[in-house]
Amino acid sequence: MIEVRDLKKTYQMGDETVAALAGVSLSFPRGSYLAITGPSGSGKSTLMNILGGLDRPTSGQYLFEDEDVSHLDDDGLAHFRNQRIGFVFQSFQLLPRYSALQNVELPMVYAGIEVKERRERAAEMLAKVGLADRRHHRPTQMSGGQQQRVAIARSLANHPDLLLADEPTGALDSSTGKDVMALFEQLNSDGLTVILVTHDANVAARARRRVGFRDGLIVSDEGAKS
Amino acid sequence: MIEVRDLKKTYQMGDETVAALAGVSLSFPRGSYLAITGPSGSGKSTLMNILGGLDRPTSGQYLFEDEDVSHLDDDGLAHFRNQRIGFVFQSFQLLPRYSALQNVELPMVYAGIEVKERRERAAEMLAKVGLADRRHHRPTQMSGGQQQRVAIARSLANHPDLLLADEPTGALDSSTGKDVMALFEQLNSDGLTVILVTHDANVAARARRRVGFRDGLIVSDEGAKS
Ligand SMILES: Nc1ncnc2c1ncn2[C@@H]1O[C@H](COP(=O)(O)OP(=O)(O)OP(=O)(O)O)[C@@H](O)[C@H]1O
Ligand SMILES: Nc1ncnc2c1ncn2[C@@H]1O[C@H](COP(=O)(O)OP(=O)(O)OP(=O)(O)O)[C@@H](O)[C@H]1O
Ligand SMILES: [Mg+2]
Ligand SMILES: [Mg+2]
Repeated sequence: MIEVRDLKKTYQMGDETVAALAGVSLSFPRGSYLAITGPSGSGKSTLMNILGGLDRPTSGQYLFEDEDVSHLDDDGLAHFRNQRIGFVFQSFQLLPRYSALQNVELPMVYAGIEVKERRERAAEMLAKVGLADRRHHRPTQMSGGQQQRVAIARSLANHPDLLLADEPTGALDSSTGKDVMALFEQLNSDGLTVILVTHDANVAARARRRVGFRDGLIVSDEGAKS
Repeated sequence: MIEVRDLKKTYQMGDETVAALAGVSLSFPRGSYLAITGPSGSGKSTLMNILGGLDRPTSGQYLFEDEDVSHLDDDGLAHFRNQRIGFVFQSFQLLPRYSALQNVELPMVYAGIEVKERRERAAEMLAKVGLADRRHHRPTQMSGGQQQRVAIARSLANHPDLLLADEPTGALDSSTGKDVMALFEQLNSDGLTVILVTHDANVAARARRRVGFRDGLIVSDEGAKS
């Protein structure tokens, strides 16, 4: 079970306040498959960053299987992220001077996986996203959609418990997008909890539960709650 | 009239050759409205970069209203870009330490527009994309979709002849995406030539002509040719 209670995230810029999250409460069991939708600027990435331990809320609580993530210190948060979370960023965040293989290996380096195993797993993940023949190329030598797929491969490298995918098919053509969604669904069948943000109604329709955001709040919640 | 003849773009990496464009020929008159589609890695951004004077082909010709862009030197290419082309990049390419307003002003600075006029025009363009209240914020203080809209505002700042928009709605929710498309169509009615790359079938359907890519070649060309 993963639960957030009355999360707020506020940005202060001089006299101005922006409420990215205005009080979000949500719970879901392991193995869930959620799609988060909503207008631009409604708080989706902000929630994703908090769930992934990449940001802290201004106030509120985040419980991950009874562990209070809100109270972890920086080292604890880094460990939580590396061991349990796979993240596909909206802007990919690949390291431009590393090859695709090295980008996918990186989470495994931090997790202490030894070189032979991590090389094999990175190559395997790149093959799953159709990039086996590109593993020695750098992100600057790839198209937008190819970069997105490297980011997807990297997110899965450490066998995470929770996959947070922020717009994971935005740069992909329809056929490649379907392949990626099929991969996510297979992993969800195997136990991975999947939360994705998407503007694509077809992608959202594939999730078992759809949570809608507006102005930093959840305004709709449809589908299976358990 | 804009014409490209047998464009090739080849990347050499050690022993490996990647043909991003394998011989593309295309012509279209001023005022056209084209959508370019195709799988990830099929050459769409590569063509867009060449059309926008941001890259050079390995071979082939590019004529923009009888001017041979292929033979311009670097200064000539920079002038061509700044004076005639508006570009929405797939990865936005905003300057992170500049405000939205300053990002939109930048093409006008290069074009020598004086400060009062360019400030007014930048504010006007940001209002057109629904970001009037965010003009003093930096890209790092914005969501993905908000950043995309700043990029769109910037592309229109210099009243270009040709708008090249690479995945201009990928980060936008459906409603905001429709507003942007309506803006492009209004500008096209007023004479702007619009070429956009999109993975979204709904967006492609709004264009008057649809050109399909695969493996660095044009494989389909439907709709109005004039
Ligand atoms: N700088 C580069 N060096 C080497 N190869 C490159 C470079 N830029 C692009 N390529 C390759 O050229 C091919 C075409 O790339 P391009 O970016 O034009 O594709 P695209 O159709 O825009 O794809 P997407 O839909 O994923 O954005 C791809 O195989 C890509 O990996
Ligand atoms: N670092 C920041 N500083 C200030 N404001 C921010 C910051 N990050 C996000 N915001 C603001 O918080 C709000 C929510 O942003 P968020 O990125 O969560 O939206 P989103 O729903 O992911 O939007 P999109 O669909 O465009 O990606 C927006 O108004 C955004 O401008
Ligand atoms: Mg976002
Ligand atoms: Mg592209």
